[in-house]
Amino acid sequence: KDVIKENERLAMKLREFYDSLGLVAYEFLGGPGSGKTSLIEKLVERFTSDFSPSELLYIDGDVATSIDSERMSKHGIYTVQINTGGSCHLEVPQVKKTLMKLGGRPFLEKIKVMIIENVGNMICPFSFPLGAHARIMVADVAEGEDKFIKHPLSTRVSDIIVINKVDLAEYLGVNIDKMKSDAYEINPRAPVYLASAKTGYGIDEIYQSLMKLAEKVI
Amino acid sequence: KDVIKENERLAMKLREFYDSLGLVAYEFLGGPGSGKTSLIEKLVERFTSDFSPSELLYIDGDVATSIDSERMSKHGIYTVQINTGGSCHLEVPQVKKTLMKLGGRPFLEKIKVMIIENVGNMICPFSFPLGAHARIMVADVAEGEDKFIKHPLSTRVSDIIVINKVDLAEYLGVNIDKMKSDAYEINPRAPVYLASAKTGYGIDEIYQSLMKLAEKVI
Ligand SMILES: Nc1nc2c(ncn2[C@@H]2O[C@H](COP(=O)(O)OP(=O)(O)OP(=O)(O)O)[C@@H](O)[C@H]2O)c(=O)[nH]1
Ligand SMILES: Nc1nc2c(ncn2[C@@H]2O[C@H](COP(=O)(O)OP(=O)(O)OP(=O)(O)O)[C@@H](O)[C@H]2O)c(=O)[nH]1
Ligand SMILES: [Mg+2]
Ligand SMILES: [Mg+2]
Repeated sequence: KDVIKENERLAMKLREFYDSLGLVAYEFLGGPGSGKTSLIEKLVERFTSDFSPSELLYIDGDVATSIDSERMSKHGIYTVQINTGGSCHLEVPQVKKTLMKLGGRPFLEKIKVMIIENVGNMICPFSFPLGAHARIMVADVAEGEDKFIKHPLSTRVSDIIVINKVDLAEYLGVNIDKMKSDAYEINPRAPVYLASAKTGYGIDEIYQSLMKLAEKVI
Repeated sequence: KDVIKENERLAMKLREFYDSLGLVAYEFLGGPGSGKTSLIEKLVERFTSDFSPSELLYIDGDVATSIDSERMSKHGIYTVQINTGGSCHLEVPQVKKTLMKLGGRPFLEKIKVMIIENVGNMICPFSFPLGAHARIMVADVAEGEDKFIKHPLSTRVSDIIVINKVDLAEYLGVNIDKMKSDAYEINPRAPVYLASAKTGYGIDEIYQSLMKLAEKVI
């Protein structure tokens, strides 16, 4: 629809803005409680060994509360909370406004890595890109094996796919190989990573994948 | 917004239609994989001991696939699948059209209990009622403790709240009492049930609550 087309156009302009600043932007998407924040916390621990905390910015979108940005602030990086009040996804104007409130260009010139966590939702956010260099979809084994085939569009627009909470797979009797092959069949170009934000499993591989992209962009 | 107001108006007309037919309608809502279908399967087993399977109708809304209606069809009741193609919630016109395709009034006169499972989403469906006599929100412990406070509107418009997958609570270190009190604080009028669709825990209490409502309506 026109709203989606317009947001895509604005997302491309926001991406040009990031590129002009030499910062890399990652967007994390996925259902409520799939482990986005937990995963980002683990990745931020890695990022702070390669970057200064003041070079890292985390923006969280949630309908309500500052729970996620407060969790992330403990890692010493810049954190900002956007509350949508009811909307099921972030949109470019909200992110743009937030970046301007932070200080715009003079502030952002010091940022090397920006991580946006979108609203916990397996549908809406995937139709509204935010100009990120990579969109990381976080699904988890507790949601059930069928979530990729139930959400083909979401799976298809993602650049990287993470199957989180694999520490629970055996206990829950979930077939991870089936999940992996479902994801690959729907989106052959997106690498699929198994992870556990709880145990740290798979975090290094994901981090290296994000760093490879960062080196091209920053 | 106007779209929401209009859907509320249409939902009230649909409710009058259900009442004129003497059928009770329950709507299940909740995030992807919170256990809606699994819970409904357990409840349908109870319903088929008090009703004939041909008096029960299940309608599932999903972006894609017939997975849920196919699961439910094994229980011998009437099942219908609605695919939204991309929309994050069902709307009254879709349900109305589906009921007409099933045969409209002549078919529905034989139905006593209608169960609608909405699209797996913690946000959108809660703003678009479908005329049900009770809206049952299904959250689960694997999603994390903070989902009620993160979604106050969704929690507030629900008539019954189910905290599912309690069999995992100890393993995951989730504080169920905190979840229960969060839900109560946001919505004091909605009974909160702990359940495990896996072990059957809590199913009887939920069933009795639904039957109490059915006896008033049917
Ligand atoms: N067992 C296990 N639990 C996890 C893992 N990752 C996250 N969790 C738990 O899952 C719940 C949700 O984690 P979050 O990181 O808040 O998930 P989220 O996707 O950020 O949630 P929203 O932002 O609210 O959509 C919490 O109770 C976490 O402790 C994991 O790898 N394994
Ligand atoms: N451990 C445990 N797992 C459960 C429970 N209920 C459901 N599950 C599992 O959770 C996953 C999702 O269950 P579903 O019933 O498909 O969830 P849903 O809410 O209908 O999912 P969508 O319709 O796709 O949004 C499946 O793997 C189920 O086996 C429960 O009480 N305990
Ligand atoms: Mg989060
Ligand atoms: Mg389901």
